[in-house]
Amino acid sequence: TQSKEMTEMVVEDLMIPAEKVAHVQMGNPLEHALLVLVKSGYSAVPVLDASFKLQGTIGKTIILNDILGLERFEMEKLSVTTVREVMNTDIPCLTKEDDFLKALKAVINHPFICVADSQGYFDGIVTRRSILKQLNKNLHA
Amino acid sequence: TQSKEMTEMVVEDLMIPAEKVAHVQMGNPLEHALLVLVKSGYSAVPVLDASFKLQGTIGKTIILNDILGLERFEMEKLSVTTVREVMNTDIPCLTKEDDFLKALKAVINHPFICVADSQGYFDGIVTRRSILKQLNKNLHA
Ligand SMILES: Nc1ncnc2c1ncn2[C@@H]1O[C@@H]2COP(=O)(O)O[C@H]3[C@@H](O)[C@H](n4cnc5c(N)ncnc54)O[C@@H]3COP(=O)(O)O[C@H]2[C@H]1O
Ligand SMILES: Nc1ncnc2c1ncn2[C@@H]1O[C@@H]2COP(=O)(O)O[C@H]3[C@@H](O)[C@H](n4cnc5c(N)ncnc54)O[C@@H]3COP(=O)(O)O[C@H]2[C@H]1O
Repeated sequence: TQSKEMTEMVVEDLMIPAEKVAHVQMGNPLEHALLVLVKSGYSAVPVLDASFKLQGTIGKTIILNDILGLERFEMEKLSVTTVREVMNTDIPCLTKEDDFLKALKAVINHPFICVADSQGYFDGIVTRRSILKQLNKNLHA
Repeated sequence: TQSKEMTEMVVEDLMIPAEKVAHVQMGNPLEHALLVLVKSGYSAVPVLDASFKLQGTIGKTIILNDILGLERFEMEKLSVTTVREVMNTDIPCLTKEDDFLKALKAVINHPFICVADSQGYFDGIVTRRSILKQLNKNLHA
C-alpha cells in the first residue's frame, strides 16, 4: 500500500491483523485479563467469544474501577469476576472495506477501533498511531 | 483559533492548559498515583515537582508492573514506593511556540506530549485527540 494515495486506502490497508492483536475471552477471570494487560503493556484490548466473534473491549481502568472498594483495592474480586461482567460492549466497529476518512473520524475519540466482518468475526484493530503515521506522510508529500 | 489555518497553529492553540491537566507529585506514594489514575480514568499523567516543573510521566502500566510479584500483585508496595522511583523520565517535550507539524510528529508514538517552557515549568499537554480533530477538520475544508 506504499504507493496508494492516503484517501484511496481502506481499513484493511491500515489495520493490525487479528493474529497480532492481544485479546481475552469473555469467560476469563479478571485476574487473567489484568495479567494480559500488564504483561503486554496495552491500556485496553478486544474481548472475543469462543467462536472468535467480537464482543467488546476491556481495559485496566475498567478492571481497577471494579475492584476499588471504599478503603482499598479488593484483589480477591479478580479471581471471582469474569470479563463478561465488566467489559465495555458499546464500542464502535469498522469493516475492512471502510475508507480512510471513516477510520479517521472513528479514532478521534478512541485510541483504537475494532474491525469485524458482517457476521461479527474479528478481523483486527485500527490504531490512532497507524492513522497519524499516514497523515504525517501525506502532509509531507 | 477557529479561523487559523491548521498549518499556522502552534502548540499553545492545541494544548490542554496546565490547570485542566491531572498530575501527581514526585514525592507521592504509588498508592496516591494509582488512585488519581483510576478515578480520572487516564492511562498516564504528568509528574511535577514542588515548584511545578515537569519531571516525567507515570501510568497504570508502570505502577502495576512494579508491584507484580511472582505469584500476585503485591499491593503493600504501593504505600512504601514513591512516584519518583518508578516514573518515566525519558519523555519528549514541546514548547508553546512549536508548530503543528512538530506536534503531529511527536504524537505519532505517544498518546500525549507534555508542554513546558525553556526553564522546565509545566504549561500543559497536547493530546492525540486534539491533533486528530484538527486533521479531520482540515481534510473536510
Ligand atoms: N508494545 C508497544 N510497542 C510500541 N509502542 C507501543 C507499545 N504499546 C503501546 N505503544 C504506544 O503507546 C500508544 C498507546 O498504547 P495503549 O496501550 O495506551 O493503547 C493501545 C492499545 O490499547 C491498543 N493496541 C495497540 N496495539 C495492540 C495489539 N497488538 N494488541 C492489542 N491491543 C493493541 O490500541 C491502543 C492504541 O495503540 P497505538 O499504537 O495507537 O498507540 C500506542 C503506541 O503508540
Ligand atoms: N474523561 C474523558 N472524557 C472524554 N474522553 C476521554 C476521557 N478519558 C479518556 N478519554 C478518551 O480516551 C483517550 C485515551 O485516554 P487515555 O487515558 O488512555 O490517554 C490520555 C491521558 O493519558 C492523557 N490525558 C488526556 N487528558 C488529560 C488530562 N486532562 N489530564 C491528564 N492527562 C490527560 O492524554 C492521553 C490522550 O488523551 P486523548 O484525549 O488524546 O485520548 C483520550 C480520549 O479520546
